[in-house]
Amino acid sequence: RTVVVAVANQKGGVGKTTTAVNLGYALAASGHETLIVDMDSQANATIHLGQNPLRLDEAQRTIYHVMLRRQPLADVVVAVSDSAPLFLAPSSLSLAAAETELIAEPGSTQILAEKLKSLGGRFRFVVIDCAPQLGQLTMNALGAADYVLVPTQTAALSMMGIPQLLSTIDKIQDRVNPGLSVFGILPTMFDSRTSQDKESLEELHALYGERYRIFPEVGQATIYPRSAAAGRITLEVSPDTRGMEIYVELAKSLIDTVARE
Amino acid sequence: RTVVVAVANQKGGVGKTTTAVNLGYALAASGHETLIVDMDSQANATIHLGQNPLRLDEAQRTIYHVMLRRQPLADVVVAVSDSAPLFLAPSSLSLAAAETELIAEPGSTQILAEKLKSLGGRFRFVVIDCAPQLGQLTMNALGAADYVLVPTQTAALSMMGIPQLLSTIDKIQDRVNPGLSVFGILPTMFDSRTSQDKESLEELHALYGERYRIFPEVGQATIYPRSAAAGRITLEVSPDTRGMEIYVELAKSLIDTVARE
Ligand SMILES: Nc1ncnc2c1ncn2[C@@H]1O[C@H](COP(=O)(O)OP(=O)(O)OP(=O)(O)O)[C@@H](O)[C@H]1O
Ligand SMILES: Nc1ncnc2c1ncn2[C@@H]1O[C@H](COP(=O)(O)OP(=O)(O)OP(=O)(O)O)[C@@H](O)[C@H]1O
Ligand SMILES: [Mg+2]
Ligand SMILES: [Mg+2]
Repeated sequence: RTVVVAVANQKGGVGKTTTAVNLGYALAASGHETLIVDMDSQANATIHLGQNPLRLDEAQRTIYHVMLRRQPLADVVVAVSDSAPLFLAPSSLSLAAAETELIAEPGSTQILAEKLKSLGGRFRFVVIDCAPQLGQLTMNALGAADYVLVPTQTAALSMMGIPQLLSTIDKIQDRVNPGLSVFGILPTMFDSRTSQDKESLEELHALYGERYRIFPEVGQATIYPRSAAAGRITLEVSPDTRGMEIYVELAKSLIDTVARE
Repeated sequence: RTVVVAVANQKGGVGKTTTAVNLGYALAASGHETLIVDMDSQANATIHLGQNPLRLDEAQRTIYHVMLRRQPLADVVVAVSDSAPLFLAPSSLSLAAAETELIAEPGSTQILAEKLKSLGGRFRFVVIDCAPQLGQLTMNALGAADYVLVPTQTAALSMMGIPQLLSTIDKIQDRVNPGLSVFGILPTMFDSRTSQDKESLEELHALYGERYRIFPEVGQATIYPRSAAAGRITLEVSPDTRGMEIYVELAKSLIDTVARE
């Protein structure tokens, strides 16, 4: 059985792509065939994994062509690691057109779910990187997912949007995907030297700690933007970086959760 | 004459809201009546300026109601500072519906420009905070603007999206708003201690420095998320913070540019 995790938060710059890439790698490194789906027309996960969105777009081998141009999903999947069974369904700028094109499609929020089914049981895990808005593409990710992981900075502006996201998840559960549940909230870019971040973290626990699992925070570290710039997976090139153990733990707890189902 | 500046970048978390709020305040503090328009359904500028999006939404006094429910723009404008003539046209979650509703409207990208004209010459400057996507709302901001200011982190993922933004600006210039021009690129959250940021900053200058103005970088400082959390304008509460002089300089150079027109 394939387990699908959507990494979503409509606030921008909270570490969605960084989390999807490193969690995906940690799952693959534990021996599970893992697919990352890049559902953001900025194609940041695609770039972070060393791929060239322009070239993939010209070859029509992107998730846009799968969703709206009848390209089989299996044909766009590329291997992105030498050390683990990690694969990518890449994105490109063409995906920006999908927001409007999808509206005209019947059952538009369930198209990604339909395409993922076409892969059968090839992957044990699918991790979906979402764009910073609750549009048709993110609805597709929530419509296809078993779990949602919500990264957030420990800052008021980032945390403000969480209630809207949780209520959107509730509606998707009620209307199209009853199997969807919140895996948890992941505090990112945490700077333990500032009282601001500590206060926000306490607030996060006070607001959501009873109902949802809040994972240990991923500390700030410059290796993240550095490895992204180099098109390399942080966990693959620098496994001892602060925070990496959080992504490894995250992968372990997902594997455990799934094993107990 | 009213000068309109859109603060845009489809990459998330690069400092758009922080820039719009502090630039807006710096313009108002130099004695010019200034309006900030929050064109993001996350309503971060609205929250940062101490307003309550939920209450404004119930009272139908938001930019959504102006754009699509015939509410006059003058009726939603609120004063947001005791020390300078700074005003806000607030946002709320309702604005999320605008992305799809606007598509059905004739000349949909020019609705904001039409509404701003209804204010006559009341404001000397209008600063528009954009959402992290190139959707209908950002198109409206570009359709109404004289200038575009592009904040970017000095990190590869943030800088990757700049070509797409510049080509979108070119299309808006050619098709609906010939008066639109790029005011410049503003590097934000710059950490001078890391070689990563210095290298990216050099790359930014190498890629764009000949064609566009690149402003001095705004340094990282924890006061920004702190003041946002308190619903206060950083420049108003803490004018001596690192980077504030950049926002003051930015305001001065905009005022000079406009004076020379
Ligand atoms: N723990 C961390 N420490 C320091 N920098 C980080 C960390 N996690 C992510 N970053 C950096 O912060 C920036 C934003 O992260 P990222 O792009 O993953 O966020 P996002 O939520 O995917 O953004 P968007 O909303 O645009 O999709 C990137 O430059 C990334 O390299
Ligand atoms: N110079 C700075 N130093 C440190 N933190 C900053 C700085 N500028 C902005 N921030 C913080 O970084 C976070 C992202 O900034 P902001 O919300 O302004 O970005 P944005 O581009 O508007 O995000 P979005 O794409 O979600 O609209 C906020 O928590 C903000 O307080
Ligand atoms: Mg991302
Ligand atoms: Mg913003």
